[in-house]
Amino acid sequence: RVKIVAVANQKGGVGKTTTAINLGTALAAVGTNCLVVDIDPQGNASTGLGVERSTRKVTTYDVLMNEGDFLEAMIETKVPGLDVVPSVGELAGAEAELLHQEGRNYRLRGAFDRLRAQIESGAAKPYKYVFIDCPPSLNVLTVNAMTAADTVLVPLQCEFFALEGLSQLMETFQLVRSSTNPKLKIEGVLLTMYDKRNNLSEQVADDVRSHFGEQVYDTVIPRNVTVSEAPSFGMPVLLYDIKSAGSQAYIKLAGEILKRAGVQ
Amino acid sequence: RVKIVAVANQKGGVGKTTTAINLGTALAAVGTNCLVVDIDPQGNASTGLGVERSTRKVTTYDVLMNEGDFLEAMIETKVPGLDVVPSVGELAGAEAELLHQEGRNYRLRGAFDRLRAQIESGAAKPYKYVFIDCPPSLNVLTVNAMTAADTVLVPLQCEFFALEGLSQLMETFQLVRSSTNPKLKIEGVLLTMYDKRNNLSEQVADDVRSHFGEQVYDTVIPRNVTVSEAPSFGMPVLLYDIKSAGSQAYIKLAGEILKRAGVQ
Ligand SMILES: Nc1ncnc2c1ncn2[C@@H]1O[C@H](COP(=O)(O)OP(=O)(O)OP(=O)(O)O)[C@@H](O)[C@H]1O
Ligand SMILES: Nc1ncnc2c1ncn2[C@@H]1O[C@H](COP(=O)(O)OP(=O)(O)OP(=O)(O)O)[C@@H](O)[C@H]1O
Ligand SMILES: [Mg+2]
Ligand SMILES: [Mg+2]
Repeated sequence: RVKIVAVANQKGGVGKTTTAINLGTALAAVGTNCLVVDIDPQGNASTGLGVERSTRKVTTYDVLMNEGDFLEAMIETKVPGLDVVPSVGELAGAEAELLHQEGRNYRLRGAFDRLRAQIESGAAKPYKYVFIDCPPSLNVLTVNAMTAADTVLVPLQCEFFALEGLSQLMETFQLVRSSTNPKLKIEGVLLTMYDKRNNLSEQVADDVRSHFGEQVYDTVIPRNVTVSEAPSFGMPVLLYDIKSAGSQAYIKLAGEILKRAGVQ
Repeated sequence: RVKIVAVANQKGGVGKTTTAINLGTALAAVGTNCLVVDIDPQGNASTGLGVERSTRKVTTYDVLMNEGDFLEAMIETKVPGLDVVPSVGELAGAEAELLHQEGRNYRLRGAFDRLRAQIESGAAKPYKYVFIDCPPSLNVLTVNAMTAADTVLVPLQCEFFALEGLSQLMETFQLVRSSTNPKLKIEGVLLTMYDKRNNLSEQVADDVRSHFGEQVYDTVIPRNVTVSEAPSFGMPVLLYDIKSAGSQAYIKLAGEILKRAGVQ
């Protein structure tokens, strides 16, 4: 069964997009088919996977607003086994447009129900994981993602402001569990941009592990300039430079996620 | 006359809050009274200026939703000459709550009209600059800020994804100019987290200067760990470590802004 994972954190710039792209790539590299669904109006995951803006015909805007199908919108990336459903700037208007529509929080979930049926019937590829790249807010787009998802993966930058935002994120998580998606769980908390040269990273990491214990991945993603260079070439860091510390960390993370899922 | 500056960029984690806090501090340090208005539901500017969440009684939520006064909500910070109007998590609901209200985009502007009158009558301090710290989105909060502001200051992280977001930001800027605020101008574009050890920073800087020319500040803010440590002590980096590269850059920026404004 495909697992739908919302990659979410309302704090900006913590590594949501980078994680969706590179974790998807690392899993695809070991034969686990993945789909990245970009619901951020910025469209960074689409660009980081090489999808030019001009080629984005059917997007997550159509899925949310016009009951479009993921299958129609899906585009193959340069990574075998990794596909992407691109986003578009018009998504920024979704909050206002959906506000008084019936079941506005269930739009994405409806589309995933259709995708699951298509995977089971063989009409769609046998995706094992879907990563939904969320925008930096707790608005209708992120609530749609959490309503549709099985779990939430929380990238957490090892900085003070990012730590501060965790309690608001968990409030929204609990809100969604008590309303639109009682089965929602935490997939894991991923420490990102860890810089061993500064104490702040270590303090934040210790703080997070004391609050979230086992839910925090052993794998920590180091701050690594190669990671931020790769998107300008429209490719994941694993394709850009597999030997870099960033690539190796995402490969290790994929292994840890599969192990936790009982696969090896 | 007080100048109202919206510090905005929908890309997350580019240094909006850090710039509002530290530029406000650097200007206050040379005797230019400043006010920071925090309209981000995350409330990082409020925390970074030492305002505990429990002491935030009147906030920007009241100003937006209940025609509250900045004067009531204003709190003095540890920095002489720098005050802050704190935000609160409830602001996250503002989009939905304001959507069908008359003049929803002019709420903040109305409050600033009252503040200007209070400054002129002597009821409020003689603020020269107000910096509005915006959330990482182009929603009703950021549109309110751009509608109320005289200018927009755009912090731009020297990374590829941040560069990609610039065109969407400029679209919103033009949209606001053609609808709710025809006089809106660009205050400047500030390059942040510049890392001279990596080519990406230089490439982004060159690209931005070729598009925005004179509007890009000569002053560039370097990536400097002291900057990210200061908020955990509830103080601007200028108070935490005045000799750090980050503090010196914000002091230089304050000088450049005053020079451009014809003050010196
Ligand atoms: N491990 C890392 N090392 C160095 N740079 C990184 C790392 N991870 C991400 N980055 C860079 O940091 C910036 C922020 O990352 P990213 O855009 O993935 O965060 P985000 O949470 O998706 O941001 P937003 O909130 O705007 O959606 C990007 O420029 C990215 O290239
Ligand atoms: N010059 C700098 N050097 C090092 N770290 C910095 C610098 N400027 C900001 N930071 C850190 O980078 C992170 C992002 O900065 P900040 O929170 O100010 O960005 P933002 O644009 O306000 O984010 P958001 O989009 O979430 O509102 C913070 O942890 C901050 O402390
Ligand atoms: Mg992103
Ligand atoms: Mg901020």
